Amino acid sequence: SDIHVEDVMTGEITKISEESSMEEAARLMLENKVTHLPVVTDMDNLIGIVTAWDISKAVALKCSKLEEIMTKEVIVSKPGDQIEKAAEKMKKYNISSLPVVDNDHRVIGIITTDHISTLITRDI
Amino acid sequence: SDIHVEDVMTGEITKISEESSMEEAARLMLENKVTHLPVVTDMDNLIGIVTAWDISKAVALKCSKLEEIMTKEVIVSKPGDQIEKAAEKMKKYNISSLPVVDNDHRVIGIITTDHISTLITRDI
Ligand SMILES: C[S@@+](CC[C@H](N)C(=O)[O-])C[C@H]1O[C@@H](n2cnc3c(N)ncnc32)[C@H](O)[C@@H]1O
Ligand SMILES: C[S@@+](CC[C@H](N)C(=O)[O-])C[C@H]1O[C@@H](n2cnc3c(N)ncnc32)[C@H](O)[C@@H]1O
Repeated sequence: SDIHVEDVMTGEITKISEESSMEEAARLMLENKVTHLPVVTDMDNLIGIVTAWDISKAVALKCSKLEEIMTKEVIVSKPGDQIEKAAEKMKKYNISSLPVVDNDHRVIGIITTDHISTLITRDI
Repeated sequence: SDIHVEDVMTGEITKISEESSMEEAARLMLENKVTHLPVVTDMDNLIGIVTAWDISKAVALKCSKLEEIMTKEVIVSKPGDQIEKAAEKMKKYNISSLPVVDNDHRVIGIITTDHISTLITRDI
């Protein structure tokens, strides 16, 4: 289709620093009603992702360091990608969100399966 | 469209009983790689839903009873509903999954924004 990731993604990104705690991650998800947080360096470079599922995993396994529960090999999207390509990646890896990065690997947005699902609703 | 919820939902439902603990909920999400669990009675009647976001909320607020963190007013879907109607409900309430119930309010499936996102991928 002619719809690209940049047309659908949100530019409002709740990010978290690698030094933060798991409680901090949980608090940010609660306050912003989001389920995924890109982990970034001081220069906004993407180094990992932590989701509500990871917090739940930490409760099941009784661990508490962000470093232990975040995923470091992050699957990303580019703003110019077609939305079908983003949907295929999320299906292939059974994930529900992709940070969107520019050519310097800086996070400029996030696209989720919620955004793609919304495309089929009438009020577009 | 002509696509109905029953064509897209999964019939494999990981459910949890109202007497279970939060740790049990977290363990089920980890083992089954799911982010949402319908809470049911012994007769499979739906009485609530708990998601990975709720577990994360519990970590942020330091509470630990399932009863305290689950949502009791559950938004559901019917198998014969069109998928656009399900997508509109999930957008309206900012939720990512709907238990699918039969006329006796028994859970027979779950539809998520992941399922709807998958519809735009090529391999359908
Ligand atoms: C396999 S998914 C299953 C649950 C659900 N689909 C979700 O995305 O949270 C959960 C795991 O995927 C990881 N994950 C989520 N988005 C990711 C992404 N864009 N790149 C790499 N891993 C990701 C999370 O860190 C978590 O460990
Ligand atoms: C407002 S959403 C925000 C995060 C994300 N969109 C999600 O669905 O988890 C999180 C809250 O919605 C609730 N929730 C999820 N699915 C629901 C459903 N079908 N009916 C009622 N509440 C639901 C959860 O119990 C949780 O408290």
